[in-house]
Amino acid sequence: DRRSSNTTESLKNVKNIIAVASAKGGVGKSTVSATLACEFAAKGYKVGLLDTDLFGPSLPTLFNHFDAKIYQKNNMFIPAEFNGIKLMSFGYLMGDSPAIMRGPMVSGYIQQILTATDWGELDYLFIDMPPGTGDIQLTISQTIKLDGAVIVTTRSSLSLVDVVKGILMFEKVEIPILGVVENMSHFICDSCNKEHHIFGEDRGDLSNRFGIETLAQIPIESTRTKPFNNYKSNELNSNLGDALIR
Amino acid sequence: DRRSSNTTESLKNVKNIIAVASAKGGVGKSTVSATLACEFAAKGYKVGLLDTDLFGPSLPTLFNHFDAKIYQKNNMFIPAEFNGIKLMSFGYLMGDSPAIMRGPMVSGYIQQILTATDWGELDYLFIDMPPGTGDIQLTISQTIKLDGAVIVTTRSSLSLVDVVKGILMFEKVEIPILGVVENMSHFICDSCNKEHHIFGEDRGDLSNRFGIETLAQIPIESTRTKPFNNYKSNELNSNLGDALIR
Ligand SMILES: Nc1ncnc2c1ncn2[C@@H]1O[C@H](COP(=O)(O)OP(=O)(O)O)[C@@H](O)[C@H]1O
Ligand SMILES: Nc1ncnc2c1ncn2[C@@H]1O[C@H](COP(=O)(O)OP(=O)(O)O)[C@@H](O)[C@H]1O
Ligand SMILES: [Zn+2]
Repeated sequence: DRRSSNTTESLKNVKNIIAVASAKGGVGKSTVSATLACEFAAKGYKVGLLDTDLFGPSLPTLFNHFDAKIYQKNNMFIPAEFNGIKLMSFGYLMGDSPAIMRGPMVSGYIQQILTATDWGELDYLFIDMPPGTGDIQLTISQTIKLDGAVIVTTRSSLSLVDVVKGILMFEKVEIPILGVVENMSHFICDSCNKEHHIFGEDRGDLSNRFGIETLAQIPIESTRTKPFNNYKSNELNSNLGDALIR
Repeated sequence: DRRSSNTTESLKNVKNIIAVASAKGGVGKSTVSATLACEFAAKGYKVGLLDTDLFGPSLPTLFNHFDAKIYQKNNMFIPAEFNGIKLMSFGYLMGDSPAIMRGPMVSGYIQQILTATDWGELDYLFIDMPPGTGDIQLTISQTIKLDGAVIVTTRSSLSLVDVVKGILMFEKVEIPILGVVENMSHFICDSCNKEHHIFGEDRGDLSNRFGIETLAQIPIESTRTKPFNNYKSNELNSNLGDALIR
């Protein structure tokens, strides 16, 4: 059981840790992470969501929840709670100011948020990872044991060429890939119902090359750009959640 | 004249160096960089394009030009040439393999590509920067003198909150902001002409807060996802180019 290897105070009572990752920026990692967290909470699970993007935290914006106070008890951060989901982000610790810093300091901050956040009892902890294959990704995979990673991509060749690099990294650090979410896969005009494939056609690149299952194809919908503080489940999200229940 | 301060062999004959930047990933930095390079070349300028995204190089995919051979002469890289534009990217040096590495090594590679690429005589060098405010951005701004930065964003609040951090970083390292390109600003259905605002309405956030001029509002168009090896100019791109001629 993976849990026995995460003996740090922060994670010892967390049953499953799932990363939501993509080496490509702007494909929807944060949006999909928030969707999964809300969906699992709607299904009755105890859920946490950790935003590890030190350079561009999204969590406060995603939940329209900017004034969260993060308290410390026995040197541990107590995550914010919102609609029954525990939330932690550098956005709560740094506000508006940019993180203008180099690798060693970055790794120190990541290690701290991973080992000094007291999540208590959780069924699922989702970790929203930033793009790239550098300090943050390496520190996460070397500090804690992940159960697996959900890969997010669009159909665009500019996305796929980066996403492949992220998959190769996970293979190297031996983190299992649980599946891929194809986000912004198409757009349906609500006035004439035409289906537009802005980022390209479905090419099955990742399943052909790596044998990775496509867990969901999420269309471009302006409802998915709205904050998650008033989350409403739907069939697509519920099925995506069901595909990841362990 | 900035040029006198870039005395390194690689940049001493480059008249203008313009970064295309955004702290948010996936907003169109690489697409806008390639658009600017092609547009300036179409106007008869000598142009170079440098892709500094070590973790996710886009240049080979953007130009559909994967097998470029990079030669060295006197320990200097000779950029690839394509349709009269000089191109340099880690994608040409590393192929498909991911850059799984930490800050100090990252900075070393960036410094090398900046100081050991022999651009020869150029009127404009565009530098496509990766997202974030970390090692790569700091090394670029500390190694060479940039004339200015073009900021790319979408209208989404998730983008704007990161882009603000990038602008604050440029202010701190004293690099002038030349303007902002609002990319994927709207989508017009080609079947019924309805205008969709997927990422939000125009809110003028950046000009209100920082007094930065909007240089262009580029719609979501599938033609803009096609490779640049058959570039065709258009009025919008030409006007954007004209706004940046120095
Ligand atoms: N399915 C979707 N439909 C419409 N917009 C989306 C969708 N998924 C994400 N977005 C928008 O795309 C942008 C990038 O998403 P984000 O979650 O920030 O990606 P990442 O975390 O990979 O950088 C945001 O503006 C977000 O609101
Ligand atoms: N105006 C546009 N219309 C349609 N797609 C676009 C547009 N600009 C960029 N894209 C697509 O959006 C994605 C992100 O663009 P990219 O240039 O890779 O952004 P970045 O360099 O900021 O990561 C790519 O799939 C690209 O093809
Ligand atoms: Zn329509």
